Amino acid sequence: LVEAIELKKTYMLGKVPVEALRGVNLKVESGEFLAILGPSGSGKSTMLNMLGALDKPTSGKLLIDGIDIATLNDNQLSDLRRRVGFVFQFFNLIPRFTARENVELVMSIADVGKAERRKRAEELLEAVGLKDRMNHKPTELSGGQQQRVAIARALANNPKFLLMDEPTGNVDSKTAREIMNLIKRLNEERGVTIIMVTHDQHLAREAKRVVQMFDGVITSDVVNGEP
Amino acid sequence: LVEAIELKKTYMLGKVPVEALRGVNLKVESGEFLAILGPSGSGKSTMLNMLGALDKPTSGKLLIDGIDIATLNDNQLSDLRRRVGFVFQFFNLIPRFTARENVELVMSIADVGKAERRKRAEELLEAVGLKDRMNHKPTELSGGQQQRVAIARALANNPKFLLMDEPTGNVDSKTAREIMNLIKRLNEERGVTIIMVTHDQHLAREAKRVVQMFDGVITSDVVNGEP
Ligand SMILES: Nc1ncnc2c1ncn2[C@@H]1O[C@H](COP(=O)(O)OP(=O)(O)OP(=O)(O)O)[C@@H](O)[C@H]1O
Ligand SMILES: Nc1ncnc2c1ncn2[C@@H]1O[C@H](COP(=O)(O)OP(=O)(O)OP(=O)(O)O)[C@@H](O)[C@H]1O
Ligand SMILES: [Mg+2]
Ligand SMILES: [Mg+2]
Repeated sequence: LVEAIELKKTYMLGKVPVEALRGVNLKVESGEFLAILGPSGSGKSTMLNMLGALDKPTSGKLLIDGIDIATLNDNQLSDLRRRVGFVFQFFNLIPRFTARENVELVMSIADVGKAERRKRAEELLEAVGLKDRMNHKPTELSGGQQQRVAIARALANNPKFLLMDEPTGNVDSKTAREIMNLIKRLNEERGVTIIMVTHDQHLAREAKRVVQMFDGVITSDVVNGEP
Repeated sequence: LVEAIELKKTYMLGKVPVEALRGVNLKVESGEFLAILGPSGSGKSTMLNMLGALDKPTSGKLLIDGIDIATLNDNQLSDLRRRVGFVFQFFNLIPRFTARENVELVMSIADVGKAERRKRAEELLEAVGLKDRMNHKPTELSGGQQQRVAIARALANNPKFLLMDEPTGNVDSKTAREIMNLIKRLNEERGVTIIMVTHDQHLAREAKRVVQMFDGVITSDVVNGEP
């Protein structure tokens, strides 16, 4: 599915280079469930942006299903991105649209009829516990509720590959439990490949594989259950 | 210091009322350290906005140092708000300013000289571990780094009263530990009154008192260490 080879990402801050990724190698097969742990500023979100082809690396290669994404044109890249579900660390919901519209919006690009869009959006919002908040706009929702709209939106196009940046960051332990159960069901019943960045060591243990990052490199990569 | 009497807050969503607070009574003495726990959507952030006089309740009273804030004019209200440090759940940093400028900005209203502002902003950012990221803008910082800028900014005017909405929500366990140690030091050494909303049950136990909320009301309020 996805292979990162010597990925580097350097941001230029004026004249000062900031090395967010300093040579990352990672191979993720279809159907895996991976957690990425690491201190604040270690490069986790940057890594996720690379794996989802949302941003270009400074050097190194990213292969998705064997194709080097550097060889794709813009149309091919946006086709690829549509197949990936992405939950950003700070949601990026569109403030003037309601929860239901934020979820429907993503579907409209994938040629789904209006009635079908609405029905699917309502099913997804119900699955994340927001049945009675569908007509609220992001500013009319609590932090945890916004987070759950972002998760429903990421599932809108039935992605086979899901990248989630702190999906339980702003929710209480009960809601976090529900979100984890949803994620595990998607992985085990539908074979969705999931990469989840988290700060929660307990939740990371529920993934099948745990990758640790530190200062822009991967420092460990173990299959869960093994010592 | 602060007393909430039968506080209610109802948002109108079109014609549909949403009762975020349904009658809350809370008394917080100077120097206390209080944690507020509760499920997503239970009214924690709304409660914090009321206590910091950032938003008006639908009914009920809020007394700060014995004064009913409904009797204050706009100038007196903004004077009051300056004495309160506020860490929002989603930071609200100003994107076009650097970390240092975001901290300095708050000080400029409180008549502090330019050189003094810069020095204080740098000290605060160093205290939260961001010595080498001062010239980054929010979009050039990781999630956890942005959270720490928001904490430094809340401390800029040396507040005696600090309201923090999930101060460790987006950070790793080591950074969360450092933030908690900073909060406890402010409370124990400087006598700062702190109200912290959190989803983390372990961190809540470190406060001196734990208030539980559910569906817009306070369901329990115990002093820590007692059963
Ligand atoms: N502007 C608004 N308009 C309508 N409803 C709102 C508005 N703001 C909040 N709400 C509703 O009020 C309730 C309380 O929201 P609040 O943000 O206080 O919850 P919270 O306890 O902080 O939750 P979380 O843990 O998810 O941050 C929620 O159910 C939310 O949907
Ligand atoms: N646009 C940018 N310009 C400059 N530096 C950046 C930019 N974006 C990120 N950085 C830096 O790159 C490093 C990695 O950031 P990243 O967001 O990947 O961290 P993270 O592991 O997700 O952290 P957190 O747990 O706090 O979310 C950080 O030190 C950050 O300051
Ligand atoms: Mg991040
Ligand atoms: Mg909240």
